[in-house]
Amino acid sequence: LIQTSNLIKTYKMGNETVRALDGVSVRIEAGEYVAIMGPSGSGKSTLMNVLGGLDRPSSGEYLLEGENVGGLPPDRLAEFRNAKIGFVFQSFNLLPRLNALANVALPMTYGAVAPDKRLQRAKQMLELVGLGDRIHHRPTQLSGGQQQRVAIARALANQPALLLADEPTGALDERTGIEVMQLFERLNKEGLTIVIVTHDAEVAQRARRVVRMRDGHVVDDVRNAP
Amino acid sequence: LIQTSNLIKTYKMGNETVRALDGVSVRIEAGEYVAIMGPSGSGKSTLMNVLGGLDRPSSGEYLLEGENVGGLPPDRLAEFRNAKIGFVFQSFNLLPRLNALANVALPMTYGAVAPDKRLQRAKQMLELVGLGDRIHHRPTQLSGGQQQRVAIARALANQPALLLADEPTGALDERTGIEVMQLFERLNKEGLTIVIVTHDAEVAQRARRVVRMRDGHVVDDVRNAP
Ligand SMILES: Nc1ncnc2c1ncn2[C@@H]1O[C@H](COP(=O)(O)OP(=O)(O)OP(=O)(O)O)[C@@H](O)[C@H]1O
Ligand SMILES: Nc1ncnc2c1ncn2[C@@H]1O[C@H](COP(=O)(O)OP(=O)(O)OP(=O)(O)O)[C@@H](O)[C@H]1O
Ligand SMILES: [Mg+2]
Ligand SMILES: [Mg+2]
Repeated sequence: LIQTSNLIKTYKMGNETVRALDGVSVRIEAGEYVAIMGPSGSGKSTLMNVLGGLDRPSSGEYLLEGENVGGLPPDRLAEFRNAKIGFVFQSFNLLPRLNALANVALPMTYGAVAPDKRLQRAKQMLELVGLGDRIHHRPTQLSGGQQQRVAIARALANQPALLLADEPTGALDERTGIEVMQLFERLNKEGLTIVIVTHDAEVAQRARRVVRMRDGHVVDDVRNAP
Repeated sequence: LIQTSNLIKTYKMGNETVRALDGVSVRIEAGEYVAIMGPSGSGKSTLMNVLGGLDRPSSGEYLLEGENVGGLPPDRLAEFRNAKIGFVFQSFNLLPRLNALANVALPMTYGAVAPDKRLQRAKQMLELVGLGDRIHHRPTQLSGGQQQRVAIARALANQPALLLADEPTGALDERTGIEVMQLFERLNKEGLTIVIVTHDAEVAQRARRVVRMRDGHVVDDVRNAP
């Protein structure tokens, strides 16, 4: 499903160059469940943004379902992303003027779900993450962990083929985090490919493979014991 | 240092009333190190916002150093807060147009640190949290964990008497999280009172007392074994 080859992402800051990605080549098959770990600043979110088609590498290639993502024109890319990919951002990126229901329904505008069914599906997704009684709350009327769960519901609303989740349990207490992990496992069994960045070793254990990054490259890539 | 009595915070949402705080009475002595835990949505951030003078309760009283915080006029409150309290927000709240150095220096404008010494102190604080090589980066040029550490440096810059930290290690990998905890322990030994909201049981273990919340009230309050 995913094949990257020697991804490099650099930023120029005055005289210095920050190498956020320094040659990342990974291959992820359809249906896999991969955790990405590594120190703060090691390039995990940068890699996720490239995989999500939200950012272009400075050099290197990214193939998604054999399609060269960097080569797609902007509208084809937006369409492709919306249909195939669900993204949970590290800082949620909810729209502040829309309530939870509208935030979750938004990605369905171009997708697989018929118009009359969208709000119904959005409500279901919110119930799945325990927010059935918060659907009319706007982001500022929600706790940190509730906002995170709205972001998760939104990523799953359009029935994506690939879920990219950047620290999706970071703001959740242990029990709510476990409920989200169980949801992910169920969806993975049903065929969803999952790539999850996490700092939590217990979350990483539930994935089937752990990729470790440091200073912009992959330093380890191991199967979890089943 | 801190005494709250029957704090209540409600929000009206259409016909419903959300009871974010439902009668919270806590007492925290100067020099204590208290962790607050509880499920997502249980009222932890709401309590922290009241303790930080950022939000008024719907009813109930909050005394800080014997001063009734709810009774202070706005400019006295701002002054009091700036001098006494360092706040690490759950979502960081950095100013996007200022770089890390300027973000950390900002609270010192009215404080204990002389003008020529402020940028120097800001740089020191950033070095203390491992960001010496990121001081000119703006928030969007920083990783999630780097932004969190800027927020921590900013909270400590003005040498507060009370540190209120809302999930200060949520975006940090294990090792960086430990470094922050060691910094907090050192400052606590030097007299800083610390109240930290956390979902991480290991972080809570390093505090000397753990207060648990559920549905807007305190359900447990125990000393940690030393
Ligand atoms: N726009 C930018 N300009 C300059 N440097 C940047 C920019 N964006 C990111 N960086 C740097 O690139 C590095 C990698 O950032 P990234 O967000 O991928 O880290 P991360 O592994 O997700 O970290 P965390 O665990 O803290 O979220 C960081 O050191 C960061 O300072
Ligand atoms: N402005 C608001 N209007 C309505 N409800 C609100 C508002 N702000 C917070 N709430 C509700 O109050 C409750 C407590 O929120 P709070 O942010 O204190 O939770 P928390 O314990 O910090 O949770 P988390 O661990 O997820 O950060 C939540 O259920 C939330 O939905
Ligand atoms: Mg990140
Ligand atoms: Mg909170």
